[in-house]
Amino acid sequence: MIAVINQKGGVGKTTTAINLAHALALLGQRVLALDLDPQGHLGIGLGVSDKNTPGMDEVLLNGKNIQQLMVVTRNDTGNGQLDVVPAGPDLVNVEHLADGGTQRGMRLKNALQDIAQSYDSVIFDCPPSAGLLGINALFAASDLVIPVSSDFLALQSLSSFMTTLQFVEKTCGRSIGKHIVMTRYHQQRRLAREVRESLQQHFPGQLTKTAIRENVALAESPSYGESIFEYQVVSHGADDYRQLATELATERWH
Amino acid sequence: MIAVINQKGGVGKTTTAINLAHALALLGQRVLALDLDPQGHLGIGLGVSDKNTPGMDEVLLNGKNIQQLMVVTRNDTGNGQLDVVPAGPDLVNVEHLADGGTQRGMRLKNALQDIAQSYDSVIFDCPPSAGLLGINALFAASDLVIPVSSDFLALQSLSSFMTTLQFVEKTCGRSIGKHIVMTRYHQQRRLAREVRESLQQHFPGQLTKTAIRENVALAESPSYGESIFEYQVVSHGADDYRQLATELATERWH
Ligand SMILES: Nc1ncnc2c1ncn2[C@@H]1O[C@H](COP(=O)(O)OP(=O)(O)OP(=O)(O)O)[C@@H](O)[C@H]1O
Ligand SMILES: Nc1ncnc2c1ncn2[C@@H]1O[C@H](COP(=O)(O)OP(=O)(O)OP(=O)(O)O)[C@@H](O)[C@H]1O
Ligand SMILES: [Mg+2]
Ligand SMILES: [Mg+2]
Repeated sequence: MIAVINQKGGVGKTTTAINLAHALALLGQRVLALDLDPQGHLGIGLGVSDKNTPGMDEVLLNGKNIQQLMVVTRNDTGNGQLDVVPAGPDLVNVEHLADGGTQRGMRLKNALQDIAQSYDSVIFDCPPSAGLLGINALFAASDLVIPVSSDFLALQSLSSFMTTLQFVEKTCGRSIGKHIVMTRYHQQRRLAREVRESLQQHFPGQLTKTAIRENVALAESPSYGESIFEYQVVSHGADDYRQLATELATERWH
Repeated sequence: MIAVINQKGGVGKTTTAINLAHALALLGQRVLALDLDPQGHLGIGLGVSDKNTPGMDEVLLNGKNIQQLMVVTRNDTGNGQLDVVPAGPDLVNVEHLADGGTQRGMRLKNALQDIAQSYDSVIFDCPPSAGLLGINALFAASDLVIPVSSDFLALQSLSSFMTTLQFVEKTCGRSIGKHIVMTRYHQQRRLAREVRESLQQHFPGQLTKTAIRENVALAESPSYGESIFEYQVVSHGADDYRQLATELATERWH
């Protein structure tokens, strides 16, 4: 259960969720990608173009079965498979759920229990905020992939996010795997190298070796509803996400 | 009253709020910059490095006077001046204010009434979400500066944001000036040019002539608590924000 999460905006959560999910499927895994962001960008980027298609909103608000809301299946991935549940038009209402005690933070975890054994990896794309959707993701996740764009402000919000995480782990009495992934990496920029050194220093053992380089093809592919592997398989973007999937699948999951 | 707003993350709201505020001060205006994002990046980028410094949290939660929470003043700007109110450590609690009817959306507007005449421009930096802080900004603003990064997903969330805006304007019975600013513009990228054409087509008259080009100095300057004009005044970033301030100040405010 992998949450792609970071309260900082525009650090590449959706880009990472889309392309890591497909890369894992191309390695032969059965993968489910869930869109937890009311903006619905994971769904759009994987080909669910109709914003009115129901999805995680029905699961989290009305308790429907995830199996029923699945929309897109890619079976063209060897032994692997990639299924998608889009956000749905009403997902924003999760943030307004009345204070019913702790249960409202557990809805995703509960909804995943039935389907967990059908998949090797379940990946959730999270919104850029610290609200109830993100909390559902944290309670349901065994591992976090934390994209960090290669700049100062992203580094700043990471430290407060890690502090929040420690608090959640203590409260839940369990530890969650943390995998920090640098994104939009510019090899020639001193700033990018300084941010990497700072991450290696403050979070030893949690920073992935793979960094995702800046590559315009990654920005173009969502407009075709395709992952980088469908849009431009010969590209730095495809190489980096394939390498990241291999690194995470072979070495790092909790 | 200018809200720098967009629910999409990482499109350059904070970078724009910081540098537009200082550019207007350098043109001779008295400017107040308010941080409405619990992440507190506007404050950090303008030199308020202590995250525990109280600010907009005290104003919006406890009704304190904005004048009392002002922290940083730049008086080195000719006839202009730039004052800053940081977010403060408790601002996230605004999102959890109990449903007290419409008043909780009006707190910022009310707080600004006393100080409005002391400033030529008040600029608020908003968080990447559609919550109560953003709503306070919308009810208080006369103009919106809407940064849009030069890629497809930013274009996607703009159209849903503009729909939300129309609804707010109809409900409030007033119209708010809208100024779309392209950010992180790469002149050589076909994607950037296509996004610009699409914006010109769908939002005629609302797209600023000035686009802010990708310039690493803009990403570096917040780490020094400086605007681009203090960090590297000879740069594309400084040129573009100076030009944007001139364009907005001379032609466009409501
Ligand atoms: N490595 C990269 N190279 C080029 N463009 C990228 C890269 N990673 C992300 N982008 C582009 O940057 C923009 C922001 O990325 P993305 O939407 O994935 O971030 P996010 O963290 O999901 O944003 P949000 O906080 O709004 O959910 C997108 O348009 C995306 O296509
Ligand atoms: N024109 C630019 N050139 C280079 N880097 C830029 C430019 N504009 C913004 N950046 C960098 O991109 C990152 C995101 O920008 P910024 O934090 O201003 O966006 P934001 O919309 O305020 O994000 P959030 O949604 O998290 O509040 C920052 O590290 C910033 O320094
Ligand atoms: Mg996203
Ligand atoms: Mg910001």
